[in-house]
Amino acid sequence: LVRCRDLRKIFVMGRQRVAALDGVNIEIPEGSLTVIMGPSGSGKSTLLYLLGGLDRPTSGSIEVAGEQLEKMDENTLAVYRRQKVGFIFQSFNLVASMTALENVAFPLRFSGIGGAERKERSRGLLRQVGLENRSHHRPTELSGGQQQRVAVARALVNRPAMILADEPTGNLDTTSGLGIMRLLSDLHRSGKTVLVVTHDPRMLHYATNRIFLLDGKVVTEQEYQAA
Amino acid sequence: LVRCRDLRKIFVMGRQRVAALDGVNIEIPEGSLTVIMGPSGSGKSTLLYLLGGLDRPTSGSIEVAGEQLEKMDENTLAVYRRQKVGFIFQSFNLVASMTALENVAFPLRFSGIGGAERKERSRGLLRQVGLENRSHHRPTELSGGQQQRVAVARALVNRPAMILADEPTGNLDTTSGLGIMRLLSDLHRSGKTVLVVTHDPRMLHYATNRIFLLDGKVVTEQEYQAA
Ligand SMILES: Nc1ncnc2c1ncn2[C@@H]1O[C@H](COP(=O)(O)OP(=O)(O)OP(=O)(O)O)[C@@H](O)[C@H]1O
Ligand SMILES: Nc1ncnc2c1ncn2[C@@H]1O[C@H](COP(=O)(O)OP(=O)(O)OP(=O)(O)O)[C@@H](O)[C@H]1O
Ligand SMILES: [Mg+2]
Ligand SMILES: [Mg+2]
Repeated sequence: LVRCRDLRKIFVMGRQRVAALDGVNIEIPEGSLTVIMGPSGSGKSTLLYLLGGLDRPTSGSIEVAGEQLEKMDENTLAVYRRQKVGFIFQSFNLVASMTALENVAFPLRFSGIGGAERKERSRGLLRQVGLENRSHHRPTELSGGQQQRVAVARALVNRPAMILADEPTGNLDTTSGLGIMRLLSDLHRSGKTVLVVTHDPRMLHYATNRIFLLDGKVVTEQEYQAA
Repeated sequence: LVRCRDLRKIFVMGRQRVAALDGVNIEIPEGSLTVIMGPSGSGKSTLLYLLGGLDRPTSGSIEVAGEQLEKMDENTLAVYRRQKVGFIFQSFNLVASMTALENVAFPLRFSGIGGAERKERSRGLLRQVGLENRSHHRPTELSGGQQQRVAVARALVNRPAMILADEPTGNLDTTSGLGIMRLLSDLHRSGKTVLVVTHDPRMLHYATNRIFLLDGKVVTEQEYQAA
């Protein structure tokens, strides 16, 4: 279960304050597939960063599976990020000096899993996203959509209980995008909690829950459609 | 007029050869709005890079407004890029140390246009993409879709005759994305030649020409739909 209470993230720039999240109250059931939608700049990535322990709230609380994230110190957050969450970044964040295979295997480095099995598991995920013949390409030797798919594979290699996906199909054609949506849906049906930020309405078909954001606040679907 | 004859781009990696473009023949009429579609990895960005003078073909010819790009030396290509083309990158390529306003104004640095007018023109474009109140944010202080819109504004500030847009709405919600499509269509109707790589079928509504790519080759719409 994920529960956010009066969650705020305020960015201060000189004398200007940007309320990226402006008092958000959310409950996400365990094992749900939740789609998060909203206009550009409405706070979706900020919300995902806070849920993934990649940033700290300005105020408010975040409970994930009984743990309070806002109370964790940096080391505890690092363990949480590594063990509990698989994060697919909107801008991929691949390591430029590593190949696709090395990028996918990277989260396993502290897992205690041996080299052969790390390689096997990483290869399997690259195959699942259609990139088995791009394993030895570095990010600059991959198309935009191929980089996005490597980012998807990397987020899954640790078999995390919760997957946070930020626009995972933004750079993909209809067919490749559908493949990724189905992959996320399969993971959901295998028991994982999946949160997907997307502007692709096809993802709603797979959703058990929906959240709509407008200017850093949660709104109803009606308010969102009316905007 | 843009004319490609038997255009090839082969990447060599050790003993492996990747034919990103595999003998492409294209004619793009001046003043057209051409949509380029194809699966992830089919060669769309590679084609745009060659047309924009950002990379060189392995073989074949590229004629743009009577000039042969494959015959240009590096300095001539640099002038071509700066004066004839506005390029919107799939991964934005913004300068991290500059604000949104500075990023948009950057292509004007050799234009001979005075500081006040550079600022005025850049502000106007940021307003057109809905970002006038984000002028002083740096890329890391912008959402993904906001960064994409800064990249769009920057490509237009030099008032180039040809605009090459690589997935310009991939990170935008329905409404913001429609705004960018209309902006590109307006530029087209004002006389510019516009090429848009996209997987958003809404763009076809504004297109005067269509190109479909599959595995580095041009195919018919039928072959593309059947794939
Ligand atoms: N520097 C490189 N070295 C080796 N292969 C490359 C290189 N750059 C691109 N490729 C390969 O060339 C093919 C075409 O790449 P390109 O970026 O043009 O695809 P695309 O159609 O733009 O895809 P997407 O829709 O995913 O952005 C891809 O299969 C990619 O892996
Ligand atoms: N470091 C920062 N400093 C100042 N403002 C910021 C910072 N990071 C984000 N913002 C602002 O916070 C708001 C929310 O950003 P966020 O990235 O969460 O939006 P988003 O919903 O993911 O948008 P998109 O759909 O375009 O990716 C935006 O208006 C953005 O300009
Ligand atoms: Mg975002
Ligand atoms: Mg591309």
